[in-house]
Amino acid sequence: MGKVISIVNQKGGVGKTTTSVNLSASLGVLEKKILLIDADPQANATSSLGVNLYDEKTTKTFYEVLENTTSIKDSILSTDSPNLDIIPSSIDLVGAEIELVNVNDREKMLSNQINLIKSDYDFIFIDCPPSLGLITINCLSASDSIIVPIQCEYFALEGLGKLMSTIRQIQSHHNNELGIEGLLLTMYDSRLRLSNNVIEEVKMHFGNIVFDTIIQRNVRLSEASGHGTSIIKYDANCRGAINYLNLAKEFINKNLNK
Amino acid sequence: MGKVISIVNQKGGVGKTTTSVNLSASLGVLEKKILLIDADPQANATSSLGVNLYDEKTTKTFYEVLENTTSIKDSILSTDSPNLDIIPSSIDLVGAEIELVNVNDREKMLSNQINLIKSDYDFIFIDCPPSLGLITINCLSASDSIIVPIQCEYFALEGLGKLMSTIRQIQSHHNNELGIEGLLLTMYDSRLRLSNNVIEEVKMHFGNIVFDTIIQRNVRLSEASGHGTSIIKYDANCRGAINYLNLAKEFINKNLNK
Ligand SMILES: Nc1ncnc2c1ncn2[C@@H]1O[C@H](COP(=O)(O)OP(=O)(O)OP(=O)(O)O)[C@@H](O)[C@H]1O
Ligand SMILES: Nc1ncnc2c1ncn2[C@@H]1O[C@H](COP(=O)(O)OP(=O)(O)OP(=O)(O)O)[C@@H](O)[C@H]1O
Ligand SMILES: [Mg+2]
Ligand SMILES: [Mg+2]
Repeated sequence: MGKVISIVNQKGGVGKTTTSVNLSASLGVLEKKILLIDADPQANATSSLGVNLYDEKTTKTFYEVLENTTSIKDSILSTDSPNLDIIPSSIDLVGAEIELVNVNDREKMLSNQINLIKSDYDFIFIDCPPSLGLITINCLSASDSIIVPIQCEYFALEGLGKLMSTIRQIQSHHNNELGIEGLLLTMYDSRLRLSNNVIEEVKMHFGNIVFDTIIQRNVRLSEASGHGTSIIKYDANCRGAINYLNLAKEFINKNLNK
Repeated sequence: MGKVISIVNQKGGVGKTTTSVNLSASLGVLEKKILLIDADPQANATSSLGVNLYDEKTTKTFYEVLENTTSIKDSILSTDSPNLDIIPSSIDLVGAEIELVNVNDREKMLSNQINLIKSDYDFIFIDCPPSLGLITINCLSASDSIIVPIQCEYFALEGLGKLMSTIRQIQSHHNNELGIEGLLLTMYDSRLRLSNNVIEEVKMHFGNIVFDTIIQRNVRLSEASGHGTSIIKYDANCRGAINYLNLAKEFINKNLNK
């Protein structure tokens, strides 16, 4: 039965989209059936997987799913990455935050739809936008757990308190099943003293919910997303690809016993 | 008469806060009187200038200004950086997007308040959150122009179309004075072919509205914000400080003839 996992952190540019795309693609290569939902109006995950938004095929996006004007099955597209489907996003989503405010059950729009397709996949990942507004609340209400990317820079821990209190609010009002899959350290640069300090601090505060796998800074990851393909297809031997394949294996082991 | 400039880009992690803090501080060192407004619930600009949010002094923040429960003058704090004041942000701001929706004139809350203090400063900068929701709309409605930081990475140009169409909407509905101060290329790494491609592409698309000054990738900028101080006070001789001082001089020259 498909487990739903949101990739979330309201801090911008920490590696949410890079992790959503490359963890999904790595799990697909390891024979898991994966759906990636792009819930960010910037639609970076959509273009990172080479989906052309201006193509007439992509008329149904996450925006129509949230507004309930399409069945979720009609919005699913296949990608050139094995075992990986995507629900694309679109810039129309920017309006959803304001449009949804006066709708009944506005926090549950997504969970009602996701239940229709959960059993078709092993895992469903949601790439969240850099905010804690209604779109993100909808994603968290529909999720079984979260992965929080944390950049190895100053401020890495700054917004985490607010994120954790939002999680507690979701657990008590909308979704008491929501757990934490793990915190993921990203953009690690071993030459910088700063990166090593952040790792120590995060492990001290959060202990065993931090993934052992650390994603290193590697420009090939940016290049791959620019070419509209996952790191596995772009350059399977680079540091970025090895990091994300190791993360996928660690993720599978964590979920074996469940 | 104080000119109001929003630092805006809905893409996360592109250097909005780093630019807001260090351009403001550099202009302060060049004897301009500056106010920085932190309009992001993450409150990174507030902590980058060493303001302690848990101190009883900082009870009035941008949240209270937007909700009209304090006079804007009462929310202004001085910083340890010469000629630079700040209006701090707080995490309560996350609720403002939803709270403001049903208020009359919801897009103009900030411009009504800013007019009371405009003449006390040469320039007022606003550090915007990574989204195009009601908070950002309020900031743009209250601004004379915008600076758009663009990271020298793939996708740098992706969201710009949507940002420009939002600007046009603001110009026709709320603020026909809104102009573009410039596009600023950030996190440039001369060793990467990718960075050079992005610069060529941006200059080709946008020509002379791109600042000549380019901000290079320099870890001292992260370290400075982690220590709660501007790059000028932290390490005035490093690349990051020289880049932002040059930007400040270029900015002053652009505004001399106005
Ligand atoms: N490990 C890495 N090494 C080098 N560059 C990286 C790495 N991870 C991400 N990047 C680059 O950093 C930038 C930000 O990453 P990404 O877009 O994944 O973050 P995000 O959290 O999804 O951002 P947003 O908050 O805008 O949604 C992108 O240009 C991406 O290519
Ligand atoms: N020129 C630079 N060189 C190196 N690191 C930088 C540079 N500019 C910014 N950074 C670092 O990159 C990260 C993102 O920068 P910053 O927080 O200024 O972006 P932002 O656009 O304000 O992000 P958000 O979308 O979350 O508001 C921070 O950790 C910052 O210290
Ligand atoms: Mg993203
Ligand atoms: Mg910022």
